[in-house]
Amino acid sequence: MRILEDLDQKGWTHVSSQDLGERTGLTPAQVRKDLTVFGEFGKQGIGYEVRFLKQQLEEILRLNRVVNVGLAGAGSLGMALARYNIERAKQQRTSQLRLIALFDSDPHKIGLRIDGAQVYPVNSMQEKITELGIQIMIIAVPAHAAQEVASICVKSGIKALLNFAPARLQVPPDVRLHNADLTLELQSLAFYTRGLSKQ
Amino acid sequence: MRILEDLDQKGWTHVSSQDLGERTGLTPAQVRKDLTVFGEFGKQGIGYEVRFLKQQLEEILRLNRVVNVGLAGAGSLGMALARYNIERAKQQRTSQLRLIALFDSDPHKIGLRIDGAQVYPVNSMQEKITELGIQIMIIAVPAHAAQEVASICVKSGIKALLNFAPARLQVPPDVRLHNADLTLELQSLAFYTRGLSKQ
Ligand SMILES: NC(=O)c1ccc[n+]([C@@H]2O[C@H](COP(=O)([O-])OP(=O)(O)OC[C@H]3O[C@@H](n4cnc5c(N)ncnc54)[C@H](O)[C@@H]3O)[C@@H](O)[C@H]2O)c1
Ligand SMILES: NC(=O)c1ccc[n+]([C@@H]2O[C@H](COP(=O)([O-])OP(=O)(O)OC[C@H]3O[C@@H](n4cnc5c(N)ncnc54)[C@H](O)[C@@H]3O)[C@@H](O)[C@H]2O)c1
Repeated sequence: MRILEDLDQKGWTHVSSQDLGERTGLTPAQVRKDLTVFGEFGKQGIGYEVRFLKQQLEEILRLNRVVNVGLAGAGSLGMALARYNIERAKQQRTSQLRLIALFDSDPHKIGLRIDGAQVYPVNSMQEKITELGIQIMIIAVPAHAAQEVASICVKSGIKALLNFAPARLQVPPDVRLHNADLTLELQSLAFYTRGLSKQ
Repeated sequence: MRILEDLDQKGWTHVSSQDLGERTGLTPAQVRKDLTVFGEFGKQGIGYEVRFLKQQLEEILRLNRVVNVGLAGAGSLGMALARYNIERAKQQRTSQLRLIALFDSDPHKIGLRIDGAQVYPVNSMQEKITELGIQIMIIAVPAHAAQEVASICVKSGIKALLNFAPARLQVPPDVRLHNADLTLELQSLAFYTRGLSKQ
């Protein structure tokens, strides 16, 4: 957003994903990828219209209403994600994502607190989703437990899931499911090392 | 790959990211994103040429030579990534990524083993990179330590880094740096919940 304000003040009318990439430390492909999640803004060849893009992003960000996020699976990945999300939310004033609750099946983990979020028993998840107004659930449980967790979320009205478990989840068409796979990033990096290893 | 073999046998000459999405459980945007890392294969409007795409992916995958991966920071995130990478490599026969070593500054972690990979002291990282032929390093250390780790990697000849620490790393132009940020996925999901919350 800051970058677009600068460009607008400098009188730029269009900016390419290349330009945006240089100013944000992302590759042009990452800029395009990030912007595509919000809709088709750019036109091939002439880039993004600065004023229009700024307006759109403001519109999106202005919805500064807070979105409450839950996290199922307070294990290694879950706790690292929870700590990270909370750190990031503190740094970004306008952060709309608030991690409000974690869920686990291990009795030793129940009651743990990370900043404002607490670990609840997984069998209270349905109730807590409604009580706390959770709209997004991050799934960081083992693969065998992921479908059950997703089904409880769907039943409780959640429409957006971020799944880390290596399991193909079945959800109704109106539920948005993103599967995060950190090995994809690695695979694309492996591609870049291709030319290098003459060993 | 399997999917492209099927389509080729059925006599499909072109396939859209929509079609690929339906067959892989990804969204068309994810298909496009995944394929863009390997280069510009698709043409807007007519999709991907099945035979050409198959050939390209085979070319990429055929380089089945193993790429040795290192991981700096054997903490919550690091250990979750290590376990996951090793799990995935066992499931995918052609996996070219092999996590071979972890590095940490905490003496209690030195010597821990996860499957074939061992945790080494971070001050032996430069030596181990050469000895073990590590080509990619995953950085999962705290933000304050990330630049130092990246600099050691670059000095040791590593050309590809996957960084999780919330720090903007400086690397020479010939080093490929990918910054993974799991909150980006969350932000795009928050966008989808936008229309929903009338609360
Ligand atoms: N997508 C990726 O790139 C990626 C990376 C790392 C890990 N993973 C996956 O993330 C998941 C978590 O990994 P981890 O290393 O943190 O594992 P972990 O074993 O450390 O944590 C799993 C947690 O889930 C809890 N749990 C188990 N069954 C449950 C249930 N039915 N309901 C609620 N909680 C339950 C456990 O008590 C534990 O706390 C695994 O599925 C792993 O494969 C994915
Ligand atoms: N990008 C994302 O979406 C995302 C998600 C979760 C965590 N993170 C980041 O990943 C990093 C790790 O998170 P975590 O929860 O696993 O933290 P952690 O504290 O559990 O693990 C950090 C590990 O790094 C080790 N370490 C510290 N200094 C080191 C050095 N100089 N050299 C080698 N090892 C060193 C520590 O001993 C520890 O084992 C943090 O920077 C965190 O912000 C990013």
